[in-house]
Amino acid sequence: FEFTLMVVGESGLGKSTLINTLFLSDLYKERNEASYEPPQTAQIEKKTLCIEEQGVKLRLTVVDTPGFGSSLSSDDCIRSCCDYVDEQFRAYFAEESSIIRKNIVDNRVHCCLYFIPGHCHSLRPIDVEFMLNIHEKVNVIPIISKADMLTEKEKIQIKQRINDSIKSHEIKIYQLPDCDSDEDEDFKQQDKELKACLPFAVVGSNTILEVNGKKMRGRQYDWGVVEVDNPAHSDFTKLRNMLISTHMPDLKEVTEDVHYENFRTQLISK
Amino acid sequence: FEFTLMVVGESGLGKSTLINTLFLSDLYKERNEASYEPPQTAQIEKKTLCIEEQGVKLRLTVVDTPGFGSSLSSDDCIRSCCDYVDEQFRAYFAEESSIIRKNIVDNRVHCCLYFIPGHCHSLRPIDVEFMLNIHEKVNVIPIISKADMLTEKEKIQIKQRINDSIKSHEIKIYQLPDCDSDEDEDFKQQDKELKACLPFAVVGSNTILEVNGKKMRGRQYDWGVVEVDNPAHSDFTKLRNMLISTHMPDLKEVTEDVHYENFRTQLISK
Ligand SMILES: Nc1nc2c(ncn2[C@@H]2O[C@H](COP(=O)(O)OP(=O)(O)O)[C@@H](O)[C@H]2O)c(=O)[nH]1
Ligand SMILES: Nc1nc2c(ncn2[C@@H]2O[C@H](COP(=O)(O)OP(=O)(O)O)[C@@H](O)[C@H]2O)c(=O)[nH]1
Repeated sequence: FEFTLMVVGESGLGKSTLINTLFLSDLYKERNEASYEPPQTAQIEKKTLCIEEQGVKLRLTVVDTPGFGSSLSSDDCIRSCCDYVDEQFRAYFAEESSIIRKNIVDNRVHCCLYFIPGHCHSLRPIDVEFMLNIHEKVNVIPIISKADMLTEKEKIQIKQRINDSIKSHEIKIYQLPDCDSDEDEDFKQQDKELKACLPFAVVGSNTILEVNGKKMRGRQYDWGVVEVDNPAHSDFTKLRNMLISTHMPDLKEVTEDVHYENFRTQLISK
Repeated sequence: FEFTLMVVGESGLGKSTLINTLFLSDLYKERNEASYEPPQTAQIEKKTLCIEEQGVKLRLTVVDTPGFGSSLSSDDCIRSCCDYVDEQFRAYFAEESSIIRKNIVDNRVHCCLYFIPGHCHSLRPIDVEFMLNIHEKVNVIPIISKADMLTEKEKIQIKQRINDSIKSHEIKIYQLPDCDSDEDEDFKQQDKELKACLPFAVVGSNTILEVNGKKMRGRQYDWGVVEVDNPAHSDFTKLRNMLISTHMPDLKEVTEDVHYENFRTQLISK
């Protein structure tokens, strides 16, 4: 089972921490060097990880754009991400159309987690620009990063503004599919609550802390502990369940039936 | 007594909240409208406030650059700030050189608070670019904003990296003057601690909360309360004391003797 996840956002938004937290890995080593200088190029970086989730072996590829938003002009980074997605489509198309029928390796990008800084009032021009350029090539899931800087009231407000902005700019983010009408009420209620929570406001951490004798992942502040797995503190668990437990097959399906189809249609019509 | 303070940084970094908190004013109305769209132009905005501090009447002008960092290219915003500072120098020079001796209004910018997002690993290209363009025109004080997203360890790390970056790029930020050698030990120790704290990592808030029966300004989270005036939580008090109680005369003096002198020298040599 292969899955490719692209993570995009400025340096320092906690992307590597979140990836490590999501997949309980140390795919990204802790950046503790005193002189860490984030890269400033539009270069794409790839990391592969084999994990086992609910008995299923998963070969996960994480595509990172470390230089995003760091240069004084953001066009290069946006183009670099879009080109990468297109290249995977081209490679897949070439394999699919080849005379020799062999096992095709699916390196297409199935999902793009787009990190928005928690401090923003709403979507910034760079956020709109990026998503409009890539929303017809890949499933985009916007993430509000470092949500522990937001009070409950601010979280609701920023989610509202981002959703309004997504609507007014006609950005097509990944839509959670509708429930089958024959699902039970509990399931429908849960699905409704999940959708009401978008975009997810996430806190990530790999630090294990002991609170009241219980071990948990979180961030230790002078004034309290933020718990990654506490739904009141972070939408992390919702994101993890959606991405890994429930919606991974749908993300792959939409990539095949919608985004790849868009690509093929454009290619053939040229 | 006149003082002009310029605040620069991206929208959403808590600049207006901090100004209101510093001067116990509501110079900036709370932006609670559901559809707040931050401005995206390089326009400069000015607000004036008369406050009384320790018996001294102060006419404070706050110069804000609301569109900073929002456009896809940051050069316009940087130039807009530099032009503003130069315009005030030109106006002052014109008044100073006029035949008619009248009371000159000093609108020169005495201090620029530059807000760095707390989520950055270290100075970004836009931060370096801005400070290098303006450090010989105005006293620059970099501020790490929304410091409540940083743990104690992260705060120390980011201050270290910013200071290293300031040194390696040869950015001339405002230097707190040395203590007179005849000051008492207590004073020298306090001065030493203040300098070790730079750049200040600040949390601002105008919300009054009641904690253990005591009223204080802070931010209420599910996991605890961040107190603006608590030195363990925020360098706010240090910044306020330096800016308003102790170093305002020096900031004006350095503007007159160094920055304005630079300007006059360049003007005369042309
Ligand atoms: N406040 C806060 N800080 C976080 C969070 N996640 C990670 N960090 C911290 O942010 C810094 C940068 O994280 P990193 O994962 O390296 O960011 P990246 O550059 O986007 O990959 C580190 O000091 C992390 O400990 C979070 O959810 N909230
Ligand atoms: N976490 C955190 N949030 C803050 C802080 N100061 C202000 N805010 C919040 O950040 C948001 C934007 O603040 P604002 O002052 O309007 O930012 P400005 O656009 O830079 O003027 C508001 O929701 C504030 O309540 C702070 O120190 N820490």
